[in-house]
Amino acid sequence: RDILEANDRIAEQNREIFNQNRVLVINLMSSPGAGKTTLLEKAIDALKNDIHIGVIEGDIETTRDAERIAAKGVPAVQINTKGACHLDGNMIRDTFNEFNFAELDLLVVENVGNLVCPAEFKIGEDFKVMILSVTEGDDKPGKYPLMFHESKVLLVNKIDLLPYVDCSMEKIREDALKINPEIVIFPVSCKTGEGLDAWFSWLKEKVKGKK
Amino acid sequence: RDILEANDRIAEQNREIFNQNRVLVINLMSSPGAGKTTLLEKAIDALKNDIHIGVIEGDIETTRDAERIAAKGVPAVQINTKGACHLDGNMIRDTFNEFNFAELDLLVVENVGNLVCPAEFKIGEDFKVMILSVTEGDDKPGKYPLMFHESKVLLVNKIDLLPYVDCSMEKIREDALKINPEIVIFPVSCKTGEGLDAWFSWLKEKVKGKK
Ligand SMILES: Nc1nc2c(ncn2[C@@H]2O[C@H](COP(=O)(O)OP(=O)(O)OP(=O)(O)O)[C@@H](O)[C@H]2O)c(=O)[nH]1
Ligand SMILES: Nc1nc2c(ncn2[C@@H]2O[C@H](COP(=O)(O)OP(=O)(O)OP(=O)(O)O)[C@@H](O)[C@H]2O)c(=O)[nH]1
Ligand SMILES: [Mg+2]
Ligand SMILES: [Mg+2]
Repeated sequence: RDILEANDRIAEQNREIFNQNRVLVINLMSSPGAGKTTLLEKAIDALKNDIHIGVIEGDIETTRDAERIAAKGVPAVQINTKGACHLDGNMIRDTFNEFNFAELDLLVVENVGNLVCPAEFKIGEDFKVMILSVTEGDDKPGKYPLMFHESKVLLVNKIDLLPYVDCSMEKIREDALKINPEIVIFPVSCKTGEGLDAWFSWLKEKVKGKK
Repeated sequence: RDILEANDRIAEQNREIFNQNRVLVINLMSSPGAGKTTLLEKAIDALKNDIHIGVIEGDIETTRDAERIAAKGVPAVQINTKGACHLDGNMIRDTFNEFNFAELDLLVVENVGNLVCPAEFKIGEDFKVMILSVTEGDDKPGKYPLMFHESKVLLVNKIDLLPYVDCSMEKIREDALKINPEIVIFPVSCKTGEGLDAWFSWLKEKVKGKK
């Protein structure tokens, strides 16, 4: 469709600017409430002395998420889509005057909570990272395949709740790898901290690789 | 926009057919994995001796949800949207030859898991029912307002998990009522059964009212 082609061109222009400044950009996606902002809070705590992080927050309404991130002492910009269910290249470009990309190592774009549409729109990212909460059930890869297909990384979050839900980690892993054999899977809990170190080291490697 | 207007006309035609057959139709929506299908399984167990129930399942891919419902012995039709993030009036009309509406009292349409787009498209329903899982957090009414505004009923599900998550039922209630003062709220657990009777009685009343 024309909309996606036009968006691809803008995303490509965004990417050129990110590459000139050697900023690694990730597009963070999930269902509503899977833990995107909580993961970012934990990542900033763990990494802010090593790398310079900036965050673009995407939500339909409110500035709560950007406030949570700004409270961690890193630059955060809130986009309110006023109804659109995903971020696109234009919305991201409109925030560029609020950042000094020459000073950033990592820019994380937290997309609108939606397991469908965000996976279709590039924003200029190096790669997509998705989160699945174990509380959503283990049938999500088969039922919402595009997001799993497009993501480079799958964080399976809230594993502290596994004793209380019907969810098989094995089935998630099997079904996700069927859809995307290259996807890298990190089981984590943003509440207890379990599994986060492996993800942070992986991310730090990628950031250094772009420098 | 033209798409929504065209859809409204088809939804209106659907509604006339439902009304001629005195079938109560609800449009059931939530984020992915909030518990729509599990709630339906419990509702069928509780109500199938009193009322005749039919189900239309909407998913991007797979027939899992319709299989779960058919296993309960009620007619279930699966729609695969192949990418579309919501159901619309046309998709619902295309299933009409699979049902005998004269025999049905209640038709539940389980929409695609998405807290945004489904709220914009009428399908011919009498009203919308939404589910919010406590695991998604208590900031969702403010962040995803349209769904709360459009729904007649809000089921707050998975309350068995409240001891393990940071979620205030009070804040959900307060914020939802700010957005939609008429919304009827039922705290429930599809796992333990807590709170379900009140919702089933309320629903039975509405079904009888349409006869
Ligand atoms: N038990 C548990 N709760 C978690 C974990 N991670 C996040 N949460 C909770 O999940 C809820 C939602 O977390 P958020 O980080 O706001 O989720 P989000 O994906 O950013 O939500 P949106 O931006 O609204 O789509 C909050 O109540 C968090 O405290 C976890 O690992 N375990
Ligand atoms: N602990 C707990 N788990 C629940 C409850 N209700 C549903 N679940 C679990 O939540 C997961 C998802 O439930 P589903 O009913 O498949 O959710 P859904 O909304 O139909 O999901 P989609 O159709 O994929 O959007 C499953 O693992 C269920 O067992 C509940 O009240 N408490
Ligand atoms: Mg968030
Ligand atoms: Mg379902």
